[in-house]
Amino acid sequence: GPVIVAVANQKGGVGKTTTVINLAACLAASEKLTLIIDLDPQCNATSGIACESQEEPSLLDLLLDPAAHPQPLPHPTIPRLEILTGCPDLVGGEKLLSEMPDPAHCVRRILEGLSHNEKKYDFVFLDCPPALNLITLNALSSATHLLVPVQAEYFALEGLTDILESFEFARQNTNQNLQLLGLLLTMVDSRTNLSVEVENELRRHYGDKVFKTTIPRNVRLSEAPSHGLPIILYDIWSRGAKAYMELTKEILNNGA
Amino acid sequence: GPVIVAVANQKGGVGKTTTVINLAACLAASEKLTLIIDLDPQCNATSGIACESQEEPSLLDLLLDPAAHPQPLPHPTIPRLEILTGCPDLVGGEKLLSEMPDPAHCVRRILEGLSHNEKKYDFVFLDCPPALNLITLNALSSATHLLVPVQAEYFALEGLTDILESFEFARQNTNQNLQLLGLLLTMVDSRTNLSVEVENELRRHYGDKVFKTTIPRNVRLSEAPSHGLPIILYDIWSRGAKAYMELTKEILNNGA
Ligand SMILES: Nc1ncnc2c1ncn2[C@@H]1O[C@H](COP(=O)(O)OP(=O)(O)OP(=O)(O)O)[C@@H](O)[C@H]1O
Ligand SMILES: Nc1ncnc2c1ncn2[C@@H]1O[C@H](COP(=O)(O)OP(=O)(O)OP(=O)(O)O)[C@@H](O)[C@H]1O
Ligand SMILES: [Mg+2]
Ligand SMILES: [Mg+2]
Repeated sequence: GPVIVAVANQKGGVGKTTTVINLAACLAASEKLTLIIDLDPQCNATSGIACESQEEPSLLDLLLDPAAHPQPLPHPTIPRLEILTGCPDLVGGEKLLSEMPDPAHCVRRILEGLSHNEKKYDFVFLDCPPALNLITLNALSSATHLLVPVQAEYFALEGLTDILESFEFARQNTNQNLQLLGLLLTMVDSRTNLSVEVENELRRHYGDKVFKTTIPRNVRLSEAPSHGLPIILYDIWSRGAKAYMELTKEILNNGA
Repeated sequence: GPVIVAVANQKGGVGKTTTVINLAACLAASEKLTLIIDLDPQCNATSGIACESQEEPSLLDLLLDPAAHPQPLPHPTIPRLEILTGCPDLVGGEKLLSEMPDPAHCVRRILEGLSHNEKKYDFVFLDCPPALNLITLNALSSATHLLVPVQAEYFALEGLTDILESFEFARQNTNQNLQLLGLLLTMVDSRTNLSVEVENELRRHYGDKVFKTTIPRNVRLSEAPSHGLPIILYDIWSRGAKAYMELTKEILNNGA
């Protein structure tokens, strides 16, 4: 089956959505059929690639209806990239999800529904909201792998133990096959002591769980979503594009 | 009574905690008795000023017990600054809060409990998690003012309508006296087109709801919390310190 990557961290603004969009686009450009599922009610992954939130059914409808047929939206211009668009109503959806039978596996049921389609995805990316809530638990409970973006800053480093505890919780309770794909340093600025210190600390503590590739702070990455484009279509020569291409190679070479 | 400022935005990493810590410290240094309440289970406002989360009672205990006596912690080195420290258990607390009578006013009850103490605060700051959840609704339902940090980036601008809708919802349902203190541009980098465009867009749409003062991207601001210090004690000559001092002046001159 597909490699299903939950991209999660309760710390806000660490580059979860940016990583989902750009990794997915690089893999689609590497002849891998790739699906994004936008589990964040902010819908940034959806708007960041110029898509509109689908209704009839919305993602919340799909989560609440085990028998629903999910219809991913093929991206209009990026081949082999599809998306199940985000739903703002997920904000109020926590309570509804919690009343479902087996509430931690609503996302898994959607993925099972997809497996009956004739299209076989190579990769699925789950963009998560900045919270250790039932939606993020759903992502951890249905993924094959977890990727944690870690901004090269103090608060982001501090919060890392929380998401790794949730990872362990999911492995022990709802998804024993969940693996850690890796910790990804983002917004790295090698000119600042803080960034260098955070990277050293992270590699000292977590060793080869940390990707060799790091993502530099690069304004082109933050400009790209306002044009609805992944970085490889917005500015292929930027340091941001090069970094996400390197990361793609590292992930494919690790055998995911 | 005190000016109670909810600092909220569901977009993650926009500078909510950084603004709470540094505005509160500047006001304490302006002879205003100031209290921080750390409503974010990440507890960044607590650790950012070198405090430990208090137990017996924890903040969650206080929220669930209307008759509890809140005991703010005076900061060990910063005069006139106190904090009700954060509680990691707030992650699971949503469900418990929702079962309370009048769940939107648990924070208000704490503030009413505080008003019986002989200490009369001039300012109270509520640091909110990156979500439009019951905790953030509690902050909006008990504050006199809302301050929205807006990072000078595309996704942050896009998400602004959501927090302003919640502001309207609170004014109409749970707190008719709630005022907008202002929209605060953060991490501004006047060398980039994106930042300049976001600022122009924001001022065009929201006019004088936007503070004249903007907070520049300044690495000293992100270094300070790793030393447990607000910026005016970490590096008073930095652009970050100057900006938060300017903002304090602007807020005091506006008559808050
Ligand atoms: N490497 C980078 N260099 C510069 N800007 C970046 C980089 N990565 C992300 N950004 C920008 O930083 C902001 C935060 O990134 P992003 O929205 O991807 O984080 P997130 O973790 O998904 O946030 P949230 O917690 O709100 O979901 C965005 O405005 C994004 O464009
Ligand atoms: N003006 C600034 N210049 C540089 N770095 C900043 C600035 N403001 C905040 N930061 C840093 O950016 C990161 C995000 O800021 P902060 O944690 O205050 O945002 P937040 O909105 O509270 O995040 P969350 O949504 O996770 O609660 C932190 O590492 C912080 O130190
Ligand atoms: Mg995101
Ligand atoms: Mg914060």
